Amino acid sequence: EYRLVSGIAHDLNVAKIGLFNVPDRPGIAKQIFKALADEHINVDMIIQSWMRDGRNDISFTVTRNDLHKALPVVERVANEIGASGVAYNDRVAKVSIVGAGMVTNPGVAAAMFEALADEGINIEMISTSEIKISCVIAEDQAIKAVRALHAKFFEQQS
Amino acid sequence: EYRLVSGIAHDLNVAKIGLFNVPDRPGIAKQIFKALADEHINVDMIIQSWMRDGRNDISFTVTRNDLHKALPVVERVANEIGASGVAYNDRVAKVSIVGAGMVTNPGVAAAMFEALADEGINIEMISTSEIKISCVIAEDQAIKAVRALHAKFFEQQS
Ligand SMILES: C[C@@H](O)[C@H](N)C(=O)O
Ligand SMILES: C[C@@H](O)[C@H](N)C(=O)O
Repeated sequence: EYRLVSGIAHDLNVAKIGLFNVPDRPGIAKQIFKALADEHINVDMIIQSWMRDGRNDISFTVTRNDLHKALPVVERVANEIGASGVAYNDRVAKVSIVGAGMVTNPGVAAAMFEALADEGINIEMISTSEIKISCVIAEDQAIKAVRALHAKFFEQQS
Repeated sequence: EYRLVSGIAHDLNVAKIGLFNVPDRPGIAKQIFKALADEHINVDMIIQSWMRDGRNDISFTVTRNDLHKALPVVERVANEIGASGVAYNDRVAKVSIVGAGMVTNPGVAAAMFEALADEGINIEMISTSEIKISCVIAEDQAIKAVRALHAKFFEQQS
């Protein structure tokens, strides 16, 4: 089951930004990310989950060095679209497991979450694709997380 | 700028499930996805955004045929962990753009959201990785979305 995982990646150069209660109507995501693109700000993970009462939260990650450039842009757009607020945190890290065909094996994501849970590591954001599962966690848990994922996927006989 | 996009994918065999107000502490994500894995339910996108007041929403997608198997599992776990509720929708589709190196070009995500916005298509969920940006939209918008993305990334001179 875990042979599908070919690698573990981590990135400490991560800051997360969240916009809260954005109107859930066409054109809002475009307005936010076009404003960031116009300032040549690289965005990594973009995460938007389920709508509530016509509103939604959108969060994304940037590099730490881009945070001071991204925040004024996000705050301006948050005002333009009538979001309720903006938050950020640059004391976070991203840990990922990578491997082709993971998605067709439901146990892989559960195993990753289990490895982090067993170390008492709280998962702040989750984003997945067919070949990659990424979790944003507190920066000071990154080393522990990478070790736990290594033990889970590469050292255990499973 | 748009030469980085090598393909457009769409998937109509998609249902989304959301768990609302789950406690934001270690082990919760593991409990949800281990229960699904134990029932051999394939999960595609897993999306968790920013925490609010110690609570969080987690949403994910399954195939339409797995929806009836997944819902009872999710409702049982939602009760065990004290989530405030569960919702689902099987009238959705996933559209994605794929291409190496997209993430380092901030204009690509904005262009995708713009192509959908210009057609009046509302984006219900967003998940990205380095090589893929996926949006969940209403099922009846899928064909229009694929055409708009094709025109944006493969027909325009940009
Ligand atoms: C919230 C935001 O994603 C909105 N639904 C849009 O389509 O732009
Ligand atoms: C909400 C859920 O992701 C929780 N933070 C966990 O670590 O499991």
